[in-house]
Amino acid sequence: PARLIALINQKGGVGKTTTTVNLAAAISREGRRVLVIDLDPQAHATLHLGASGDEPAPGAGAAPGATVYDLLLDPAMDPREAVRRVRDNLFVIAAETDLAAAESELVSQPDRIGRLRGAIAKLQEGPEPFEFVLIDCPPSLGVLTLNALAAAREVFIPMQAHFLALQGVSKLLETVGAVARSVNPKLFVTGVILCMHDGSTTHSKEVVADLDSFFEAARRQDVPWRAARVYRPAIRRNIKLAECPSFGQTIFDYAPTCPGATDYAELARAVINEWDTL
Amino acid sequence: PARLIALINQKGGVGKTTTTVNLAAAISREGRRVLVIDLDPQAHATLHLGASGDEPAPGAGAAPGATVYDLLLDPAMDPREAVRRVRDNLFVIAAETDLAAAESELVSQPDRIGRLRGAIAKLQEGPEPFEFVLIDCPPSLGVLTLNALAAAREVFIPMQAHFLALQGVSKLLETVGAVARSVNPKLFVTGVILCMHDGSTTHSKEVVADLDSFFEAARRQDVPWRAARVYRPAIRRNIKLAECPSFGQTIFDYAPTCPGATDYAELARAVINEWDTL
Ligand SMILES: Nc1ncnc2c1ncn2[C@@H]1O[C@H](COP(=O)(O)OP(=O)(O)OP(=O)(O)O)[C@@H](O)[C@H]1O
Ligand SMILES: Nc1ncnc2c1ncn2[C@@H]1O[C@H](COP(=O)(O)OP(=O)(O)OP(=O)(O)O)[C@@H](O)[C@H]1O
Ligand SMILES: [Mg+2]
Ligand SMILES: [Mg+2]
Repeated sequence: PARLIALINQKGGVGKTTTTVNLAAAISREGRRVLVIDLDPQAHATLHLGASGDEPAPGAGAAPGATVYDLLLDPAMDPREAVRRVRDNLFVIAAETDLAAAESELVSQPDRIGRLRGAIAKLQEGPEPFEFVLIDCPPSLGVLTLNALAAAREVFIPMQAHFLALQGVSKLLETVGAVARSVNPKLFVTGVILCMHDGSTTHSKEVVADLDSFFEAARRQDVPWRAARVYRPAIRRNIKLAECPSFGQTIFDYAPTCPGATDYAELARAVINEWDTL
Repeated sequence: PARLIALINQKGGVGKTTTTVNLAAAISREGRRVLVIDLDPQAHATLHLGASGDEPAPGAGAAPGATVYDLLLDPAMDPREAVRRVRDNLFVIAAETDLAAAESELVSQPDRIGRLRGAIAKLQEGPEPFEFVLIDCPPSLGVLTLNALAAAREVFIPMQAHFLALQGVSKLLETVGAVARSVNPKLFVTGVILCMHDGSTTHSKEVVADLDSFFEAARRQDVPWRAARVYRPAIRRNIKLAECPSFGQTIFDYAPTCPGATDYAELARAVINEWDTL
């Protein structure tokens, strides 16, 4: 089986893409086969991985220019045509800015939130299934994010330990709960990933304590986040993480020994161990 | 006349709310009459100013619980009923999370993007018009933001000096251009406000240089951003700015001598001077 993870937060600019890309890269560097699915019309994960443009990476087997857009609108398509190899063990299904149009088209199609699930299932039935699938979502709870929630088994919530960031979490959990009840009973929230973290401030300590006790209280409830927690380590703020996307590089290409790289590498090991020991 | 400013960026978490609230507060502390309009269903500006809840501040003249939602859906309403006094010289038209429903309702109404403009016009015809109106927008280019673009005369773009942040600017300018051509020929982009700025990194210097030369090149074009520039000072990253919303306080209530306060105070003086010398 594979670990199928959607990285979700309707709040913008909280670190979804930075986390999807660098966590996926770190996991792939541990020798695991990882697929990133870019589900965001901004196509930042695609850009970050240097996977933009029509030519698929050599040996990818991908049809030129095939993106997640095509996959969502054509259930008959072979999803492997959209898979591009970007590094050893690291693959991506690219997005492009036309995906915004796909969002409005999708809304009126049958099975509009099940499209991604169907595509992933087909992919995993093929030879060489992926061991980890990470889905980068847009900052919204619309049809694209709902596709991710219907397809994934787990939700990671990247966020900043700030007061205003807490405000959106309950709405997000409500949406997860609604999708879990209606179409995806196996869906659960595994944890929060703290991004751009400055652990030295009282404020962030208080917000983290808030989150810890919120999840603690959920242990006894029948909710999809009853086993959720705040992941450690937090990912510290590090300018290198903001620089490398401009070169189409992950932090491991760009600055493999900087704090941003060590934090994501440590997080990846935690994510892999968790999975292996299940 | 009044300076009518929409703070816009479809990218989330870039500092729109923090800037709307603290810039407005700083301008009000210089003795100018300022109105904040919270146009975001997240209602963060409302929260930040301590203006949530149904009881209007004393002497506000506002009807209990009247929000920007009511204003947008009922053109016959007296907009003064939605104005709440929050500090000396500082007023707010509050949002609430139901505003998300208003967004879908609005989409099917006549004159759906002109509603806010009509309300502001009525307000300014009354006694005691405001001298500065700052509109906090959601992270999207939907009907709420379009209302702001149709109503405002100027656009400020809060953003972070990061590569991924640059990606969204051209789309934003495209939208401003479209609204300017169709319904609001006086609309222009005045400038970019750099938020959460770390001026010591090469990366941010490069992004700022990119922005400066982009606007320089626009000087000779017939576009609504031909007179735009990057505002100085940039607003430095300062944890106090993330803390004070949790107390319903502006930075001037919370920590009036910290760098966050001095930066917004300095920016406010620049914004006021610019206006006075016009
Ligand atoms: N740990 C970090 N240190 C420094 N900068 C960071 C860090 N994490 C993310 N950033 C920067 O912060 C900005 C927002 O991050 P990112 O794009 O990953 O967020 P997002 O949640 O995917 O945004 P969106 O909602 O627009 O998809 C980017 O400019 C990114 O480079
Ligand atoms: N200069 C700063 N220093 C430190 N933290 C800041 C600064 N400016 C904003 N923040 C924090 O960053 C986060 C995002 O800021 P803010 O909410 O103002 O952005 P926004 O663009 O309004 O977001 P949204 O798109 O969700 O409306 C908040 O937690 C805020 O407290
Ligand atoms: Mg993203
Ligand atoms: Mg905001």
